[in-house]
This record gives sequence, structure tokens and C-alpha cells, in this order.
Amino acid sequence: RVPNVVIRRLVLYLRTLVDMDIRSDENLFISSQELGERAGVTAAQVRKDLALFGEFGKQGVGYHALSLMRELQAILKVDRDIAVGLVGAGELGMAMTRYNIRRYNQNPDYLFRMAALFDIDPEKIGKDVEGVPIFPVQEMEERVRELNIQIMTIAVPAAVAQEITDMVVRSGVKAILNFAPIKLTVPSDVHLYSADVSLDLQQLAYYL
Amino acid sequence: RVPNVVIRRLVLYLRTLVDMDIRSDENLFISSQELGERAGVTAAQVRKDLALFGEFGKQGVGYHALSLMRELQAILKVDRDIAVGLVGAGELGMAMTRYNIRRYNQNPDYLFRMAALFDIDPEKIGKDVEGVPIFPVQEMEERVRELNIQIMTIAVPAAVAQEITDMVVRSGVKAILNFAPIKLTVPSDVHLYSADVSLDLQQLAYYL
Ligand SMILES: NC(=O)c1ccc[n+]([C@@H]2O[C@H](COP(=O)([O-])OP(=O)(O)OC[C@H]3O[C@@H](n4cnc5c(N)ncnc54)[C@H](O)[C@@H]3O)[C@@H](O)[C@H]2O)c1
Ligand SMILES: NC(=O)c1ccc[n+]([C@@H]2O[C@H](COP(=O)([O-])OP(=O)(O)OC[C@H]3O[C@@H](n4cnc5c(N)ncnc54)[C@H](O)[C@@H]3O)[C@@H](O)[C@H]2O)c1
Repeated sequence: RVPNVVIRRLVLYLRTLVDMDIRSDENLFISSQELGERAGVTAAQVRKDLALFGEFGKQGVGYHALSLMRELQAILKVDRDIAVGLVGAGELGMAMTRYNIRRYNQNPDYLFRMAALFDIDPEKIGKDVEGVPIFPVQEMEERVRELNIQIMTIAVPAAVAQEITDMVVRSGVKAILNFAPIKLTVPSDVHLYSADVSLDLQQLAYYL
Repeated sequence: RVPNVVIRRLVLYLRTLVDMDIRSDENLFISSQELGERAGVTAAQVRKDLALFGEFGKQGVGYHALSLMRELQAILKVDRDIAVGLVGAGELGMAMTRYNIRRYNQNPDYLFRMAALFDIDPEKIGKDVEGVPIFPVQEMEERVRELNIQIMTIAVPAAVAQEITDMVVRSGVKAILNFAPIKLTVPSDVHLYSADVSLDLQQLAYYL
């Protein structure tokens, strides 16, 4: 199992390449030095990370940018559509959903498709967000199967987050992005990542 | 200047210690091995990072957990209140603001205090979020000075994000947390961090 911090760096390398908009340039090469500078790591770290997955670059020439991008997309499994669900169509959930829909519609390399939202509020159930339906949370298991949802985002209040996570696990989803500010427990075959805006604030505080 | 990726790891070490709720245990020691495992990095990486800032641990004994936590708070400058502002009191802005207020009220180690929101919508200006006022964006410069706002969060639509960022820089703020999905340019003495939920999704996709 490759450590999570390595995967996080690969995601940054891919993002760096996508941001450079290299899609049109067949002849562009990029050195580990340049890729490292843009991603905030050393050139040696770039070479060490990529070497875990195969031989991509040539000594002295660097990496063929377009091929490296395709390789990273394949490693990170973003070379195909991934259906994403979200529980808790509140303020955070709605903002995240609209953001994802916009990115998906604008960028061909962005492959996270919002498939469904889930909530318990009768005012919200039966509505949709730019075409993405809001289902009752009781229908989670059947909708996950029907829509092949592979990642579920948790945007419910902390008090119900563990109970909702257990439902998500029972429905067969193996990857969870959690926003609720509590420590969740999941079985060892489920991958959980807890996002937290305060980490970003703490990082900025250092530079004051 | 310490590289950003090192600061990001220090934030994780601090968060790990805060999450272990060690505040009450004067006699707790933690090894670089255990701290590394909880934070997702190698023991050697922990030692290398901490050594940049001084001698904290003893060979074979580990780090005194409470002292290490205080040292990290001092390094990351979170041993004092930091006033945070936010521009764009929309769905994301409101969710982030309420989240920060709740964390600040619940946890004595959480030192980011929401001081003010800014917006252009007449329906929102003059209101407040749990006591935090929403000011017109034209008043930013004077309110930043009056409230000593040190970090500004950007939660406006991408189309106006650069224009708003320029206003924030003119008002004297040196640290910006950006959520708008565009590349912003800031002067070299301003530190900018762009959060992006799609990075979290891409990291999870690897494990599917
Ligand atoms: N990690 C971060 O950086 C961060 C930032 C902002 C908010 N948050 C967290 O995100 C969560 C959502 O915040 P918000 O501001 O959108 O709250 P909100 O109250 O606006 O939304 C919560 C939604 O969850 C729904 N809900 C409640 N119980 C449910 C259940 N049992 N099953 C299904 N749906 C249920 C509600 O109907 C509502 O639509 C909170 O836990 C908050 O602390 C985290
Ligand atoms: N990075 C991420 O992961 C992520 C996730 C969700 C949303 N977003 C982004 O966050 C931003 C906000 O999203 P939202 O869903 O809250 O949008 P929203 O439309 O609900 O809120 C935008 C707010 O900005 C205000 N505003 C508009 N122009 C302004 C100006 N010139 N000065 C001051 N305020 C102004 C509006 O009045 C509104 O209150 C968008 O750019 C969106 O793409 C990013």
C-alpha cells in the first residue's frame, strides 16, 4: 500500500500539469526540478515518488509532459468517470455540489460526477440541484447500487455523522470524504479522509 | 523561509496532539514513531521536521507531549487569538463561518476568531451570523484596521475573485485563504493558499 502522503503529492503533480494546460503541446518536456518547484517539493522527492510507479522520465531530458499526465491519471484512477454522492444538502453540501457540477461541466479532465444527494429534510427531498436529485436518506443503499456511487461526501451535523457513516459503509461505498468535525470509525477496507478548513488557517498563521 | 510542505506537516503534528486530548496528562511522552503513524509520515520525517526548530525530544525517551504541543503552537503562532475575515457571505461562506464560530466556542486550543464578513448583496449587509457582522465590501479597509483582521477568506464567485483579492491586499492583510477556482496573483509578501475539495476527491479515487 503506497502511503497516503505520496498519493497526495501525485494529486498535486497531476493538478500542476492540468493547470499548465499542456493538452495541446505534444513536444513539451518538464524536469523534476520544474515540476517540484510548481508543486512545492524538492526535485529528488518528485523522482522518488514517480519511480514507485515505473520509469517515466529520461536522464537529462525530463518527463514528456502529456504522457506523464496520462500516467498519473491512470495511477490515480481518474481516467474514467467517478460517481460521487453527498449526504446533507445543507449550506456546505449545496456549495460543494454546485462547485463540483461546475468543474465537471467546464473541464474535460475533471472526472468527478455528482450523482445524487441524500437528506432527511422533507423540504429538500424530491428537489434537485442543477439536475442532481435529492433522495431520502432511507434510499441510500438502493441508489448507491443503481447509480454506482463510489465516493460519498458527508456534510451532516456532527451529532449524526457516525450513524450516517455506518449507513454509507453498509451501502458498499469504499471511499468517504468527511466534513463533520468528529473522529469517525470505519472498517479497515474503507478509506476515510476528513477535510478541515482549520488546517488551512493554521498553515497560513505561520506566515503572519 | 521554511518550505510550505513542512509547515503543513507541523500543523498535522499539532492537530494530532490536540486530538489526543493530552492537556490533562503531564507525564505523557510520545515517540516520533507514534506521532508519525498518527500523522501519516515516517518517524525520520518527524525528527527531521522538528529538528529544524530546535531540540525537543530525548533519544530513546521521545517527546514530552504537552511541551511539544506548546512549542508547536508557538512556532505556528497559534498561541494567540487571530482575527479572521471572510468575503462572500454565500452558501460556502456561511457554512465556513458557522463552522469556525462553533470550533472557537468549543475548544480552547482553537484560536481563529471570526471577526467580520463582507458582501455586496443589500439583503445580507447589516445582518450578522451568530454575532459576527456582515459589512459592505466598500468598508473592508477601515474594518480590517479596526478589527485587526490578519487572515482573509475568499468565498466569492470566480469572476470577481481577483478584484476582491486586490482589495484585500490593499487593506493590508498578509494571508489569504482562497476558495474560488481560479489562479490568483498576489504580491510576494502576501501568502496565499487555495483550498480545493477536488484534491481530496482525487486522493480518495486512488483507493477505489
Ligand atoms: N471541515 C470543515 O472545514 C467544515 C466547514 C464547514 C462546515 N463543516 C461541517 O459540515 C457539516 C454541515 O454544515 P452546514 O453548515 O452545511 O450545516 P447545515 O445545517 O446547513 O446542513 C446540514 C444538512 O444535513 C441534513 N441532515 C441532518 N441530519 C441528517 C441525517 N440524519 N441524514 C441526512 N441528512 C441529515 C440537514 O437536513 C441539512 O440539510 C457540519 O458538520 C459542519 O460542522 C465542516
Ligand atoms: N475550492 C472548493 O473546494 C470550493 C467548494 C465550494 C465552492 N467553492 C467556490 O466558493 C465560491 C463561493 O461559492 P458559493 O456556493 O458560496 O456561492 P454563492 O453564490 O452562494 O456565494 C457568493 C457570495 O459572494 C457574494 N459576492 C458576489 N460578488 C461579490 C463582490 N464583488 N464582493 C463581495 N461579495 C460578493 C454574493 O453576494 C454571495 O453572497 C465560488 O467561487 C465557488 O466556486 C469552492
